[in-house]
Amino acid sequence: APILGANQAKAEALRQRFRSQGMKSLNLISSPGAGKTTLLEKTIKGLSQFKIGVIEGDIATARDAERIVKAGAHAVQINTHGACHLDAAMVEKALDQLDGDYRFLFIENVGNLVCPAEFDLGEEAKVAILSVTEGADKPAKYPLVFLQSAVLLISKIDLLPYVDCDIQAMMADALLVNPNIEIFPLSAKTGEGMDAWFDWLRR
Amino acid sequence: APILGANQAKAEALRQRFRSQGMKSLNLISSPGAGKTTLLEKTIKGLSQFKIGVIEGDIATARDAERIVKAGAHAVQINTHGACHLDAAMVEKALDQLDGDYRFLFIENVGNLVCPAEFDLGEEAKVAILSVTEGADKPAKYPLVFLQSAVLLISKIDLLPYVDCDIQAMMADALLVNPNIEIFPLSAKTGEGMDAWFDWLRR
Ligand SMILES: Nc1nc2c(ncn2[C@@H]2O[C@H](COP(=O)(O)OP(=O)(O)OP(=O)(O)O)[C@@H](O)[C@H]2O)c(=O)[nH]1
Ligand SMILES: Nc1nc2c(ncn2[C@@H]2O[C@H](COP(=O)(O)OP(=O)(O)OP(=O)(O)O)[C@@H](O)[C@H]2O)c(=O)[nH]1
Ligand SMILES: [Mg+2]
Ligand SMILES: [Mg+2]
Repeated sequence: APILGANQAKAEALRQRFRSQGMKSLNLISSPGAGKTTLLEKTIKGLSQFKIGVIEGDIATARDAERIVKAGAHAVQINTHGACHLDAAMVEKALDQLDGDYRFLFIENVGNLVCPAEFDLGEEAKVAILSVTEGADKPAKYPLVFLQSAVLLISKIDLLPYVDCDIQAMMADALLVNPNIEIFPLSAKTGEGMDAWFDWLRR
Repeated sequence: APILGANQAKAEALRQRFRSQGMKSLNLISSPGAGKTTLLEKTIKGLSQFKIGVIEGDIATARDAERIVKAGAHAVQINTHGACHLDAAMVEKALDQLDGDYRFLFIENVGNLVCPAEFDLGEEAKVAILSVTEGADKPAKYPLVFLQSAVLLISKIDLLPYVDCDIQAMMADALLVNPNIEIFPLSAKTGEGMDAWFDWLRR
């Protein structure tokens, strides 16, 4: 499709730009409410020695960017006004409002487990986030994002005692789809598992 | 866009067909894992005196249709192989595998809070499902599906004690987007609130 071709060219250019500036750029993808912004709030606090920029993608409102700024990082909010995913052109435009010398540039995509997996934003890696409250069957039912991601964060593990989620089955299904995916169960609320995620970021 | 025009024509034909057969057709839309299939399992059991058909839409697997058949209703599974929403042509094709004389025809859309809201499937009404675990900000952040839906089911209310979800704010935001939406908080797990949903269905 011509759309993906034009996007791909822009994404390659962005990737070169991020690399030349020494920024580790990550594209965070999940269902709505899986915990992307909460994870970023805690990551900003946990890696406070680094300069962090965040590009927030949402259909509407600036609520997420406001939360990020309050947590202590730079943020720019993209409103897609209906589009179900971010694309490289939107990210390129958003960069005009940010500094360039971040150690980490997080791109929080629009909450959607399907469409964002098809659009390269120039990121070094995609990070899929799947909450235990969504059920263990998501890696099998929505395979593309798990296939495309280097990392799977299983979020909200503090809720495991209250939901019927077979986390072993979730992990097994994710590895069936992508044998190379690195999986980190964590809770941004209690802090459990966050250190392993921070270690992966600092690698 | 020409795509929506062709879809709309098919949807109108489907709506006539459903009405002529006395079927109440509903299009269930939510994020992945908000609880659509669990709700249908309990609805089938709660309305066991009625003949119920279900069209299941997923990117991959037949897991949801298998759950529905086990719960006691007729089901057909559509696999979209990547498409992020159902459309009227897919529903029309699926009907070939179902009887015609259902009291209720539920269409469980692909888990996605964005794209499915734009495609009419010939349903009598859209039903949005939003779980308390996703956060109270979704009606403001993903407005179209709430604007388009006649009903909002707030699911998994048994988890309220364990999550930071301001359900009053969630409801207020939904009513801001759509003052006519009817809101039913419920738990398919404990049964709380299900009777009001059954009453709405039988109206
Ligand atoms: N119990 C628990 N709740 C969490 C955790 N992380 C996030 N939440 C809750 O999950 C809900 C959604 O969190 P967000 O961080 O806004 O989710 P998001 O993925 O950024 O949502 P969108 O940007 O709208 O797609 C909120 O009510 C959070 O309080 C966690 O580790 N444990
Ligand atoms: N605590 C609690 N968990 C629920 C409730 N309803 C569903 N769940 C859980 O939520 C997870 C997802 O439920 P499903 O019914 O499969 O969700 P779905 O919306 O059909 O998911 P997709 O079809 O993949 O989009 C499962 O682990 C269910 O057990 C509820 O009322 N309370
Ligand atoms: Mg967010
Ligand atoms: Mg389902």
